[in-house]
Amino acid sequence: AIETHQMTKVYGSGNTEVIAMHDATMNVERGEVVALLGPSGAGKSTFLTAIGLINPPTSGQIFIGGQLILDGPQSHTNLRTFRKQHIGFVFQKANLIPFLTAIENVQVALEINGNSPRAARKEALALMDYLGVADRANGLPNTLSGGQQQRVAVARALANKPSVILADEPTAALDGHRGRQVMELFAQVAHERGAGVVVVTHDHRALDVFDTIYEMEDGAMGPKKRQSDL
Amino acid sequence: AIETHQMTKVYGSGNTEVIAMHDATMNVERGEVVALLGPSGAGKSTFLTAIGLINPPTSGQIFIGGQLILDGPQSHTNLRTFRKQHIGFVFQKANLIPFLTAIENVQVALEINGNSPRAARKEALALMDYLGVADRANGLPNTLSGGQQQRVAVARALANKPSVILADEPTAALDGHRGRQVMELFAQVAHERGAGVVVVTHDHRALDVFDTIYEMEDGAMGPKKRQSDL
Ligand SMILES: Nc1ncnc2c1ncn2[C@@H]1O[C@H](COP(=O)(O)OP(=O)(O)OP(=O)(O)O)[C@@H](O)[C@H]1O
Ligand SMILES: Nc1ncnc2c1ncn2[C@@H]1O[C@H](COP(=O)(O)OP(=O)(O)OP(=O)(O)O)[C@@H](O)[C@H]1O
Ligand SMILES: [Mg+2]
Ligand SMILES: [Mg+2]
Repeated sequence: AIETHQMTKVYGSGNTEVIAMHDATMNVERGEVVALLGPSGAGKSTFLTAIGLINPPTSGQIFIGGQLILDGPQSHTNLRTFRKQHIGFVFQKANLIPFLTAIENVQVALEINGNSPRAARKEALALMDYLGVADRANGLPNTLSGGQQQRVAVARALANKPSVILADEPTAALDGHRGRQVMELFAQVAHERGAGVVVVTHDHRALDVFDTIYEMEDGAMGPKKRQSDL
Repeated sequence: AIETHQMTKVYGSGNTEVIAMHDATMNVERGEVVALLGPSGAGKSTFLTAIGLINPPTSGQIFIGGQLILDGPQSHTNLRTFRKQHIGFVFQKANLIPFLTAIENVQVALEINGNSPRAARKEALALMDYLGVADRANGLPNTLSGGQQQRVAVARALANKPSVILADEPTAALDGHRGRQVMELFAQVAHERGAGVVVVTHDHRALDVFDTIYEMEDGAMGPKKRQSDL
């Protein structure tokens, strides 16, 4: 589903140069749920936003669904359209639209992809109910707890049933029980719908849910480790 | 150091009423480091922002240093001045000033309390070095990773050596190693300087560092549990 080849990202230049990631290579099959671990500052968000087509690499290739999408900063398709149709992204900060209610935040993601308001609301409510945030549906984001906002962001990312799901520390603000529920949902979506899923996490407790684990350190991507080998 | 008595917080009214916490009572001694746990939405941030004097309760009393500070929404001192002098707060979202560099964010907290720019910069750098973020000192917050921003927020909260330290999930964006280092730093500040420290956390791994554990659920505060009894 997702393939990267020798991705490098350099910020700044000269004195302020930061090599956030170098030569990062990863292969995610359809139906595979991958955990990406590593210390703070290792380059995980940089990697994820690159394959999410939000933050193109300085060099290296990104293939999605077998199609070359980015070659360094050079795009081979309309990135905005491609993201809208194929990628669901959970940001490290929930990033909800502050002037829309929780349910509207999920609903608009569905409407943007052609669903009627009625169908969109029904689907949004079902997802939020599963994640335990339906009772805060009509609240503005700044009246929701940190973990409630995070769960609404998860609902929004999953709403359009995208074939690629990328989540940046989606359970950081959640307790153990809710956190595991979210990780299991990602695994279920991968295994039942064939989505390719990459989850950045610091949480070692729910790792048994993943098919594959990669670790980054100082911008370098380690080798693929299969759950079956651990 | 901190004493609360039957604190209640109600948001909204009628259909939109949310009882975020009710009758919450907690007693934190000088030199005591307390962990506050509980599921997402339990009322932890509501409790912490209340005793941080940022979000006064609907009813109930808050005593700091033996002095009555808030009785429901009624303040008995200038809250802004009191906070500046006595309380260090790490927010659930780092909340750094976006147009100041990382080190400036810590430095201004010191300067506001009367330190010279030179002394402030020296102290800021020492704290950031300890937390492993000195190499990003001159970066604007949006160029720092999630965990780097969080560590800068911790440095800012500790910079003035306050007698009350309140931290809302300060290690959520940190890996195990860095997270433990931050928790140990809070315990050290409590035990060596006599600060009263309350840390909201979902991270069960570093709990051995705390003297006392409280748990909230659905707005209710559970009983005090001493580490020695666990
Ligand atoms: N301004 C507000 N208006 C209405 N409801 C609110 C407001 N702020 C918080 N709440 C609600 O109060 C409850 C407690 O929120 P709080 O932020 O204290 O939870 P929390 O324990 O910190 O959760 P988390 O672990 O997810 O951060 C939640 O149901 C939340 O939606
Ligand atoms: N826009 C930017 N300009 C300069 N440096 C940057 C920028 N964005 C990120 N960095 C740096 O690149 C490195 C990797 O950042 P990244 O956000 O990918 O780390 P991370 O692994 O996600 O960390 P965390 O676990 O703390 O979220 C960090 O040292 C960070 O300071
Ligand atoms: Mg990150
Ligand atoms: Mg909270």
